[in-house]
Amino acid sequence: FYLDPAGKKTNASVKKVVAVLSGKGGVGKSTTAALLASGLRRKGLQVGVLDADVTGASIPKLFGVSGAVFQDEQGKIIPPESAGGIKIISINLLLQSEDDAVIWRGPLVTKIIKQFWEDVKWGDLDVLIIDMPPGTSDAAITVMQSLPLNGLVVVTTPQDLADMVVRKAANMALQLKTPIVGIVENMSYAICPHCGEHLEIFGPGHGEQLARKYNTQLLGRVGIDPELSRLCDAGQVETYASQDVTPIVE
Amino acid sequence: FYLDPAGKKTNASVKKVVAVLSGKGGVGKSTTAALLASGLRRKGLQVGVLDADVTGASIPKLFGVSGAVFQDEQGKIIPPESAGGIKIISINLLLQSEDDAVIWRGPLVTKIIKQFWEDVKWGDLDVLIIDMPPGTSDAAITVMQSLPLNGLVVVTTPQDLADMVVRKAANMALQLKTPIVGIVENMSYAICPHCGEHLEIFGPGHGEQLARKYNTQLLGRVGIDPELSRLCDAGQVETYASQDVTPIVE
Ligand SMILES: Nc1ncnc2c1ncn2[C@@H]1O[C@H](COP(=O)(O)OP(=O)(O)O)[C@@H](O)[C@H]1O
Ligand SMILES: Nc1ncnc2c1ncn2[C@@H]1O[C@H](COP(=O)(O)OP(=O)(O)O)[C@@H](O)[C@H]1O
Ligand SMILES: [Zn+2]
Repeated sequence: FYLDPAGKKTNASVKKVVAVLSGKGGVGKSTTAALLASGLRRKGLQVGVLDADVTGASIPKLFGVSGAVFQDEQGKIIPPESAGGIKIISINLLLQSEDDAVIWRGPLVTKIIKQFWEDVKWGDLDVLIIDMPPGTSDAAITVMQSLPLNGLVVVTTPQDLADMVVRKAANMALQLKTPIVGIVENMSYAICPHCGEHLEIFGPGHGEQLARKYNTQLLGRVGIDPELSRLCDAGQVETYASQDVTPIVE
Repeated sequence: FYLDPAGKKTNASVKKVVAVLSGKGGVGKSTTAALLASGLRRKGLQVGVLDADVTGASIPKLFGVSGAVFQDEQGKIIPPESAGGIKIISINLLLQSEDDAVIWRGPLVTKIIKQFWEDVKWGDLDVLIIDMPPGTSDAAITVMQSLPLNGLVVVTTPQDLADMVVRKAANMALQLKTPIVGIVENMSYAICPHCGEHLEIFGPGHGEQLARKYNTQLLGRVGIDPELSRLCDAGQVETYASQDVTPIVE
């Protein structure tokens, strides 16, 4: 490690760090982070995922990764790998059971996120993806202030209500001078399995306007796909392929 | 105020305090809290809503309440009322603009929640509903440890992933000895506007199993209704009436 001009601990073997953020819960941050990581891995890159959602961790379940986490002789944590070779670290890998409650106040949340960045043996990575929790409290502040982020991918859904809370997170990024790489609009539409019609269940989307407001691009619009939800629940998010996702990875 | 046997500050004029919780974001906690408050108000009860989601507040938007908040001569905060007469307090009422980021670490989040309970002039209330943020960190710990909760309504959605994170919050409630009044399963189904078919977009639900696991009852299953999402975005959640919601209010 060495300190960069902003005083953040940087790791020379990790080329790029990108956080997936939204402020609002349930919009599909973890799913988007997992699809992004899987897409980059399919292109042959070395990829890692750091689950910064300490009290609501879901990355290990998405990738079907479980079991004990080991340390090397120097005490560095060895991150388990997914079926596709993505390195993963999450609090859920350190719990007795995945549904154990993590009842931690801010300082402990901050400490574990710093440990995931500094004490995990990431090795040579092209990209490290950070899955952020909802809200703009300790976890988000710690990641934006202590990790050398190259950029943020902001995830939203079509509802105005979601849009308002997502703008809070985007405004935080502006205040903490973290660049926004692009916007992903998720759950933009669903297709009726009976009659094939295109349904805008949560109304018309605002991804386009949000991207213009923050001077960035709309990376893609992802439809609600029961197949994706099924693969997520089955720990096989890496096997999902859809043309909605390809432009996001580019 | 006086201190109850558990050392919590209780307010004699507030008969019951119920928190709406899920652990997972985006499952419809704020929407369920708003529907519950509106249903109880329609039955003639005096109702208040305390928005404990400090960094992702959405209660004022759901009820169409905005504008300045005043204090009386003793410095007590006078909560604005919704069109239907529900008293509301939220950080969003104290910000310049509803999409301002609230970049606060745990101690400040804790302080404002305690102030919302102790320094707001609630008057005589039959029920105070607390809308909880996602996660099991500072806000959830503060509410369960410092407010005299009568019970929790836990909201979930059909995906396994949501179910796992919701169980974390339910396990927290067990550890902090807070009774669970019931489970609400939201987004259980959608109805195709073209062919009228019943679609389980996020798969079959687990609300029934979750209720059995925590020895409580399933209060109701609410379908995805674009009309509800539209009314929420328009600040008119109080005008939504559906037979999915009536059993929850009972
Ligand atoms: N496009 C989609 N189609 C179907 N299901 C989705 C989609 N995006 C997300 N989901 C499901 O919705 C739930 C919430 O997504 P998640 O990624 O956990 O959101 P967040 O991380 O923002 O809380 C998960 O169960 C996931 O499987
Ligand atoms: N049953 C439903 N039908 C349609 N839209 C819904 C439903 N429940 C919630 N929503 C919408 O989904 C979004 C997320 O709901 P919200 O109550 O904010 O969840 P949470 O408080 O758990 O984050 C909101 O925009 C809301 O309007
Ligand atoms: Zn149809």
